[in-house]
Amino acid sequence: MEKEGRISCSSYEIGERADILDTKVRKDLSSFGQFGIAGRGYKIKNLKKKIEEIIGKDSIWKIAVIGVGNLGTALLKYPGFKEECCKIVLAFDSDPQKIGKIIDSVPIYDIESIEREIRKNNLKIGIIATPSEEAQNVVNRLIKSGIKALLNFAPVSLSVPDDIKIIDIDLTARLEALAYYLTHK
Amino acid sequence: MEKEGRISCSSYEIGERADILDTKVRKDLSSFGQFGIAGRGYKIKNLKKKIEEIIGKDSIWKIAVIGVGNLGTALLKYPGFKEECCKIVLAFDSDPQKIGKIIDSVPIYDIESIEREIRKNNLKIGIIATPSEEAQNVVNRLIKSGIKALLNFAPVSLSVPDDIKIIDIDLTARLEALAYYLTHK
Ligand SMILES: NC(=O)c1ccc[n+]([C@@H]2O[C@H](COP(=O)([O-])OP(=O)(O)OC[C@H]3O[C@@H](n4cnc5c(N)ncnc54)[C@H](O)[C@@H]3O)[C@@H](O)[C@H]2O)c1
Ligand SMILES: NC(=O)c1ccc[n+]([C@@H]2O[C@H](COP(=O)([O-])OP(=O)(O)OC[C@H]3O[C@@H](n4cnc5c(N)ncnc54)[C@H](O)[C@@H]3O)[C@@H](O)[C@H]2O)c1
Repeated sequence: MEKEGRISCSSYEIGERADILDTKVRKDLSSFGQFGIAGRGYKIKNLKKKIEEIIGKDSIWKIAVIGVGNLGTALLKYPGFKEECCKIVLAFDSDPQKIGKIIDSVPIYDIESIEREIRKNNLKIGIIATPSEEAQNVVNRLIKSGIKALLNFAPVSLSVPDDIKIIDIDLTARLEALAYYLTHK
Repeated sequence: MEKEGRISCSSYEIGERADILDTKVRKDLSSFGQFGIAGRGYKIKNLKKKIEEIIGKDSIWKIAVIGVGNLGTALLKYPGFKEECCKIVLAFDSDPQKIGKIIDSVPIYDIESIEREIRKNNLKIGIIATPSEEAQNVVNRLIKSGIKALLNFAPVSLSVPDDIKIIDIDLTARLEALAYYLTHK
């Protein structure tokens, strides 16, 4: 929104962009203190600064990608990550043809060294881009190495302990939402 | 949930899995008639049948993917689509080395033939997997061809008319949510 030259916005607009209810936006933001003006929304510059404080923007989170196939390669090249909170620093694969390569300055390690490399670099976030049948085993090894949060692309439901946060990227649900919109237009 | 052998579930559990508020689940489902039991949730078998009716499961939505690079290729091979509501039937690219190829039985056409092929196959849903700088131009051509709903992967904000539904897959927002979770654990 800032790039569009706007000065202020409402919780409704924030919710709309982030695909969450405006009541949830107001609830979440209000737990960090009062910085919106009732009825007139939030000053975008203040909001951006406040959000950066909240998610600890000053610290960049280092991330590992597991599985460097079509999707994993697209993730290593994704420009969207470079300026934000997070940076992909390591990748792992089981294919000897890929191990030892470097994509967009990210080295690809052998999956067998995952415990050592994750601990050495003190990583907390992992992205799963392996085939579904490998995903649970890979997640178990990541959690043993100290990973606390996961972004999962494999179309499989993964079981993790309660203190581990996992977000599934479920394309089928998104497409069904589009189909629902078209059926009820 | 059905695959896990469950018989019933609550709106809270549905919301949890789909990453939306349970109040929104109850509100959305109740607008299709009464089929939950107050206090005891929904019978999963009834719910599944009801949802299939709602999104018009009997009709499979045909989809076009624009941009067959790393991400586009992963989408053509994605097993998650095959059994559900939607099926990728066409792909488009501007690279002569890719045009005319077939990936997982999906033919890749020249982007220049996009209007003719989209109209001929009466497609309504498109997936954008091109570089950001190409996305707006591609979207304009898709809308001219009759596309009504879009799933956008390019990290750019696209402008579309009000009657067009667009869902952005914003990985940065997902990673910030994981970073937020870790900062406030
Ligand atoms: N949710 C989505 O948006 C979406 C979209 C497309 C694909 N996918 C899913 O993402 C995953 C990857 O898709 P793809 O097209 O890149 O597949 P791919 O076959 O091209 O890549 C998989 C990679 O994982 C590696 N691998 C296999 N076992 C491994 C292990 N134990 N440890 C480390 N690496 C291992 C392979 O060597 C390969 O490089 C699949 O599960 C697919 O279903 C999800
Ligand atoms: N949101 C996400 O989850 C996510 C993840 C990774 C990548 N991305 C984004 O997805 C897009 C694709 O990423 P990638 O790694 O596959 O890139 P890529 O460069 O590998 O693929 C791009 C493809 O688009 C084709 N193309 C270029 N201009 C075109 C046009 N006018 N019409 C049709 N095809 C055209 C190219 O020939 C190429 O095959 C990028 O915008 C990237 O930033 C998003």
